[in-house]
Amino acid sequence: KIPGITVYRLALYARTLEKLLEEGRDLISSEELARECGVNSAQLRKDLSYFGQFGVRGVGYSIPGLLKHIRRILGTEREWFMVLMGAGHLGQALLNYEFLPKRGFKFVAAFDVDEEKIGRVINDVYIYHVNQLSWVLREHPAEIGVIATPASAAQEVADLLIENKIKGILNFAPVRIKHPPNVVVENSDLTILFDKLAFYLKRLD
Amino acid sequence: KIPGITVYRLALYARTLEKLLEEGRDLISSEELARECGVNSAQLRKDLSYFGQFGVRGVGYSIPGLLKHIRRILGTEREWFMVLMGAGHLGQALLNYEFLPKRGFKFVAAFDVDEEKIGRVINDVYIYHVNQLSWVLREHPAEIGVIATPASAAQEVADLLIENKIKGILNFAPVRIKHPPNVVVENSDLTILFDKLAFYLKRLD
Ligand SMILES: NC(=O)c1ccc[n+]([C@@H]2O[C@H](COP(=O)([O-])OP(=O)(O)OC[C@H]3O[C@@H](n4cnc5c(N)ncnc54)[C@H](O)[C@@H]3O)[C@@H](O)[C@H]2O)c1
Ligand SMILES: NC(=O)c1ccc[n+]([C@@H]2O[C@H](COP(=O)([O-])OP(=O)(O)OC[C@H]3O[C@@H](n4cnc5c(N)ncnc54)[C@H](O)[C@@H]3O)[C@@H](O)[C@H]2O)c1
Repeated sequence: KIPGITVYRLALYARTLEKLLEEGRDLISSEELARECGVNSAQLRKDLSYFGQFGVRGVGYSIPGLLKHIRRILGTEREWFMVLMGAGHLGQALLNYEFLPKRGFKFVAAFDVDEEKIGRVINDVYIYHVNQLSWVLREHPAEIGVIATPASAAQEVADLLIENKIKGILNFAPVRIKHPPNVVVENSDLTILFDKLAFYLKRLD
Repeated sequence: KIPGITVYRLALYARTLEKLLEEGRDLISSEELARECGVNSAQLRKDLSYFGQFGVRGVGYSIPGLLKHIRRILGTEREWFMVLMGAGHLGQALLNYEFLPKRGFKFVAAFDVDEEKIGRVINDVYIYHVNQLSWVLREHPAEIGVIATPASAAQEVADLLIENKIKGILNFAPVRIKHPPNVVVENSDLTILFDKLAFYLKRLD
C-alpha cells in the first residue's frame, strides 16, 4: 500500500499548482515546485515518476499539464458521491463547505437519529432517518460515507455503510473503526493542525 | 523556515508512538517506526537528529522517551490558550471536540456577532460579542486565535486578533489571510483528506 504521507504530498503539489495557475503562471521547474511545497526536489521527482513519466528534463513542467496528471493519479478528476452520517455541528459545517462540491465531492443525502433534524434540507441535501440508508442508496448511489456521529455510534454506523456496499469511509469520530480489508478508512485528526501551529509559535520567540 | 511537511511527519510520529504506548509497547527500532508511519527510515532518523541526538544505535528507541522528546520539539508538552472567532457549526464542533483539551489546546472564550449566540455557554466556554475581544483577553490571556467565520469576515477578524497581540492563527475560512511576518498562520483544508480517500478508493478495483 502506498503510504499516506506520499498521497499527502501529491495533494500538496496539486494545491500549490492550483495557486500558481491562479497567479497566471504556466511553467515551473521541479526545483521551484519542491521549494514551494517544502520538500526536496529529488523526493518530488521520485513521487511524480512513480506514477509514470512526466515533463521534459531541463524545460520544467507545464503547470496545467502537471496538475491534470496529478489529479488523474489522485482520482480527483471525476465526481465522487457521498452520504453524511450524523448531521450535527460538524456534519452541518461539512454540508455548507462550498469547497467540497467545487472539488467534485458531493453529498447526495444525510442521515441522523434526532427527530428534530430529520426532514430538514441543508444546501440541497435532505436529512433522512438512519434506518432509511439502504433504500435511499438505491435511489442515490454513493461510494463514500462520512462519519460525523458521536464516538459511541461510529462503529455501528460504519458497519451499516459497509453492509450497504460503501467502499470508502472518512471518519471524524475519535475512535478506530474496524473494517474488512476491501474497505478504505481515512481518519481525520484536526489536532495535527494545532500541533503544527504550536511548533511554529514556539519558534517565534 | 522548517517546511510544514516536516512538522506534519513529527506529528505523525507522535500519534504513532501514542498508539504503540496504548498497546503496551516499550521499545521500537527506527525501521519499525518508519514502516508504521509510511516513511523511509533514513528520513525518520534525519528528522529526529535535526532536533538533537536521541536514542542508542542498535538498541532502538524507548517509546515513552522518544514521545517526550518529540512533544518537546513540537511544543505540545505545555498548554496553549485559544480564542474562537465564529461560534457557528464548525466553531461549536471545535468547542465540543474533547481531544483538543486532552492535547493541551484550551479555548478560554468564543466570539460571534449573532445576537442569538452571544451569552450562551458551550463546554464551559462563554460566547462574547466580537467587540469585547480586547477586554476579554485582558482577563483571559490567549496565544492562539481560531477563525471559523464565513470567508467574508475572516480578514477583518484576523486583523482584530493581530491588533490584540495574538501570535498564532488557525484559519478554517477558505481565504488567504494577509498577516505580518511575526504572526504564524496555518490554514486548514479538509479537502486534502477527501483527496487521500479518493486516491485509495481508485486503487481498490
Ligand atoms: N476529527 C476531528 O477533527 C473532529 C473535530 C470536531 C469534532 N469531531 C468529532 O465529530 C463528531 C461530531 O461532532 P459534533 O460536534 O458535530 O457532535 P454533534 O453532537 O453536534 O453531532 C452528532 C450528530 O450525530 C447524530 N447521531 C447520533 N447517533 C447517530 C447514529 N447512530 N446515526 C446517525 N446519526 C447519529 C446526532 O443526533 C447528532 O446530530 C464527534 O465524534 C466529535 O468528536 C471530530
Ligand atoms: N477548512 C475546512 O476544512 C472547513 C470545513 C468546513 C467549513 N469551513 C469553513 O468554516 C467557516 C465556518 O463554517 P460554518 O459552517 O461553521 O458556518 P456558520 O455560518 O455556521 O458559522 C459562522 C459563524 O461566524 C459568525 N460570524 C460572522 N461574522 C463574524 C465576525 N465578524 N466575527 C465573529 N463571528 C462572526 C456567524 O454569526 C456564525 O455564527 C466557513 O468559512 C467555512 O467555509 C472550513
